[in-house]
Amino acid sequence: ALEIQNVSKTYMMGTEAVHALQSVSLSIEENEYIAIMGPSGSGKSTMMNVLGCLDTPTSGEYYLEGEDVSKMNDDQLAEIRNQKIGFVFQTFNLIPRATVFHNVELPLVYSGTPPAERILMANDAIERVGLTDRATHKPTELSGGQRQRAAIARALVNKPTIILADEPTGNLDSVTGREIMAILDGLHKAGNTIILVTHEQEIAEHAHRIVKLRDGQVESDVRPNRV
Amino acid sequence: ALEIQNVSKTYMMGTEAVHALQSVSLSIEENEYIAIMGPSGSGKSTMMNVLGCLDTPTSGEYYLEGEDVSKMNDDQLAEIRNQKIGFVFQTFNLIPRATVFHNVELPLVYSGTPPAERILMANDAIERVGLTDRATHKPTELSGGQRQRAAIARALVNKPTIILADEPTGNLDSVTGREIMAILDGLHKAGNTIILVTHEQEIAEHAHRIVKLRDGQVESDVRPNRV
Ligand SMILES: Nc1ncnc2c1ncn2[C@@H]1O[C@H](COP(=O)(O)OP(=O)(O)OP(=O)(O)O)[C@@H](O)[C@H]1O
Ligand SMILES: Nc1ncnc2c1ncn2[C@@H]1O[C@H](COP(=O)(O)OP(=O)(O)OP(=O)(O)O)[C@@H](O)[C@H]1O
Ligand SMILES: [Mg+2]
Ligand SMILES: [Mg+2]
Repeated sequence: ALEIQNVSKTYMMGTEAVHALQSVSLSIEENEYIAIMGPSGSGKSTMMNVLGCLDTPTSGEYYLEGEDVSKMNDDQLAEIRNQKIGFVFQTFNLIPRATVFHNVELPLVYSGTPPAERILMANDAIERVGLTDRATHKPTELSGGQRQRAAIARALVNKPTIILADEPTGNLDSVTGREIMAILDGLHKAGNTIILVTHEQEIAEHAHRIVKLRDGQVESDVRPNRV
Repeated sequence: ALEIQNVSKTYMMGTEAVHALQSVSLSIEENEYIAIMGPSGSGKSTMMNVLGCLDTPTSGEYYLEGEDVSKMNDDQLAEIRNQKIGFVFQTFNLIPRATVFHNVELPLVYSGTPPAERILMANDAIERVGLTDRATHKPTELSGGQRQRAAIARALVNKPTIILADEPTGNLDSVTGREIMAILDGLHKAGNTIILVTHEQEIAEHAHRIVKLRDGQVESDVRPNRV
């Protein structure tokens, strides 16, 4: 479903080149459950941004469900980001002056969902991450973990089939982290594709395949034995 | 050294009151090594903000090295935040348009350190967190873990005796996380006071005392047995 071929991402800093990804290839099928791990700065978020159509490679190809992403127009890309893919950012990226509720309903506004339905779906997503009593707060009036959960609710509200979550439990206590992982596990059982970045081994063990990056390259790609 | 007595912090949201801290008391001596844990939203960052003189309680007292913080003037508070306390924020709070180097040297500018010395001290802090080859990048040109490490370098550059670190390893892979904990352990051995918020048990075990919060109150406060 997601096919990255020889993808490189290079940033030019004056005369210095930063090779965030170096000719990486990765093939992900529908309904896979993948954890991406690796040292700080190894290219995980960069790879997630390419997979999520948020960033274009410097070279190489990315085929999303058989289509070459670099050949898509802006409308196609916007629709993919809005409806097909749910993206949880490492730094949340919530709108600071809007409430949790409005942040979560925004993807539904973009997809043209009527107001009555938006309210139901947004409140459902907010309830699933345990933020019902914070729905009228703005991000600055939330704890770090509450912001993270608002970002998760927003990513799931349009019921995307591909979920990209960059450190979704990094700011959560163990109990809340397990609740979020239960949501992701349930989405996987329901047939969706789950790709998450984590640095915690117990979180990675929810996945069926672990891809490790190092210095912008794939160091290993294994399916651990399941009990 | 740090004495919180019956401190409450209440936010008014229209007619609803959010009790972030509810009459909390905590006594921390010099050279203690404390981990604060607890569920998302339980008041950890709020407590850190009070301890770091970044936020004033709604009621109760805070004595920092014997002095009532509420009676201090702005100059005294600025000096405490700049020189006595090093604060690593849960959301980093770096200046987005400035390089890592400038972000890290800023506390030295405020403390009146001469330029030549600033360069040495800032580069030393940057090297200790492994960011030497990212010193000219801006925060938007860094990975999540690199931003976290820049925030740590900035917190340590003025050599404060009290270090408050809110989830300092939340965005770091295990190896880099251990390097940061080695820095904090070393600072503790050197006589400084270390207070960190974490949701990870292995990180908390570096501390000599674990305080758990729940719903804005202290649920437990223990010194685990040391081997
Ligand atoms: N400015 C604010 N206005 C209203 N409520 C707030 C504000 N800041 C924080 N809160 C609330 O106070 C409570 C405590 O927040 P705090 O940030 O201290 O939690 P925390 O323990 O650090 O959580 P986390 O582990 O998620 O970072 C939360 O329920 C939060 O929603
Ligand atoms: N806009 C940019 N300009 C220059 N370099 C960049 C930019 N964005 C990222 N980088 C560099 O690319 C490399 C990969 O970054 P990336 O964010 O993908 O790492 P990561 O694996 O997600 O790290 P972390 O675990 O710390 O979040 C890093 O070394 C980073 O400094
Ligand atoms: Mg990252
Ligand atoms: Mg917090």
